[in-house]
Amino acid sequence: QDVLRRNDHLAQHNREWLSRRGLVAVNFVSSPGSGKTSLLENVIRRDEGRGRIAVIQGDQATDRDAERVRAAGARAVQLNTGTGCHLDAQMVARALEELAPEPGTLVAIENIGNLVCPALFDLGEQARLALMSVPEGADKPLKYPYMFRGASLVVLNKIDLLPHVEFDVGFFRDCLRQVNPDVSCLEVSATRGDGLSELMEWLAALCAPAS
Amino acid sequence: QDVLRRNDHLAQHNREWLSRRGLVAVNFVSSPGSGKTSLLENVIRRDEGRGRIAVIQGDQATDRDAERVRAAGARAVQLNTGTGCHLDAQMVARALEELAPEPGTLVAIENIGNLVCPALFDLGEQARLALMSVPEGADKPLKYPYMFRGASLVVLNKIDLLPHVEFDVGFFRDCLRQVNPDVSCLEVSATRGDGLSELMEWLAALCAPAS
Ligand SMILES: Nc1nc2c(ncn2[C@@H]2O[C@H](COP(=O)(O)OP(=O)(O)OP(=O)(O)O)[C@@H](O)[C@H]2O)c(=O)[nH]1
Ligand SMILES: Nc1nc2c(ncn2[C@@H]2O[C@H](COP(=O)(O)OP(=O)(O)OP(=O)(O)O)[C@@H](O)[C@H]2O)c(=O)[nH]1
Ligand SMILES: [Mg+2]
Ligand SMILES: [Mg+2]
Repeated sequence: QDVLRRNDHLAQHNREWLSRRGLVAVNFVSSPGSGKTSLLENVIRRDEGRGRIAVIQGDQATDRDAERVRAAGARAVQLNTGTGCHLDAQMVARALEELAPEPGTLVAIENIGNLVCPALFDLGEQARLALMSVPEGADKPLKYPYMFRGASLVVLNKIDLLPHVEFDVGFFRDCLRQVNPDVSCLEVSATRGDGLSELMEWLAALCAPAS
Repeated sequence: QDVLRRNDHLAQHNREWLSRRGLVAVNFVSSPGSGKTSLLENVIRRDEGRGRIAVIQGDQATDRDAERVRAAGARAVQLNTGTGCHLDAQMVARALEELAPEPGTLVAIENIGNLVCPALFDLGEQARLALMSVPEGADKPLKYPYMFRGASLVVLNKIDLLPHVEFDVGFFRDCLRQVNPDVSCLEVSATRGDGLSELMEWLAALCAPAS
């Protein structure tokens, strides 16, 4: 409990650091391989080099995701946690100093692929985007409720695979409503492009008051 | 560190408890939705009611997976961890008492869907089966190395989806070889049935010395 209280305190520091500079941070969380990086690659490419997005990448190991994001056109800082299962506010504070984003930038924080632990660690973000993918199965909001309950937006990714798997979108939305009746849910395909303009609008609306 | 040392001590107790009774336990680990329960349902159905498999189910919430396993024909004890991100040896010790499996039974422990934390917690199992699914992407062994490094067997599930996603099986095997050169890897489809007889053989060989 002490760990969480200390983390919440540092998260508040991050939030103040960000709002003093006119910056908005979004914490992207999901299971491993749901498509966080693919989504970011797409969003960055649609920003067409205006440099309005910078990324903090969290992984146990490698800088593969930071490299993918840099290749798409955004600056990225890679955090490696080793056996650690989530990013925390202290790591993000150090990464923000290193990233030193320009005012008006959207700071996307891609958390460790983990549908459990990151739900407990506030990073100082203004919003938490929980991504889930169709192949994982429609019952996940019921089985991993804490992550979905704390989400500002839920994105259902890989809808291009709906014809090839058993996934009942209505049942998924029912499950989601049971754990978080207020959250909206966007259906997208990061590889095919479906739903990405709605996602861009949601991100732009988030940044609007800050600029 | 104390937590891990205490857990290892209890895990050793579990291992002795199991071997005194001629029981073999396998710890099934994966990301959320990789197909652990689907695989168990299939394995249980192929056992044709001989009752040689009993299951300890680990989830944050619900008993949905225990219900699926019971419907397939095996006894199951459901453990709910709340915000907890992994099963530990103490939980498993209590579940073993409750399950009271007959000698010669294979005890399948389905861990919380999480590719990170369960890698650190020995449950007293004889083998750890790490499942990964095609839609998650081929780079996961490099990005989540601890789980793959500690695996006795790696199972690549959902190979029926290979025609519909970008997944290079050769690259996946290269990544796996880099973090665990000794582990073998079975390619299966829990819903279509591919590779399941090899999996049954691997499980039977594990149980053979115990009976
Ligand atoms: N069919 C399909 N595949 C997708 C989609 N989005 C991502 N993928 C694939 O899913 C796999 C994982 O994507 P990533 O973007 O690496 O996922 P991630 O959530 O960033 O993964 P980690 O950071 O390792 O946890 C890759 O093989 C992608 O090509 C999609 O919309 N449809
Ligand atoms: N196409 C395809 N889908 C599969 C396969 N195996 C499982 N699934 C689907 O994958 C989804 C998740 O399967 P589960 O068996 O619930 O996965 P799990 O690992 O037990 O999930 P959690 O316990 O919630 O972490 C379900 O929609 C299954 O139908 C497979 O071989 N091929
Ligand atoms: Mg990623
Ligand atoms: Mg399951």
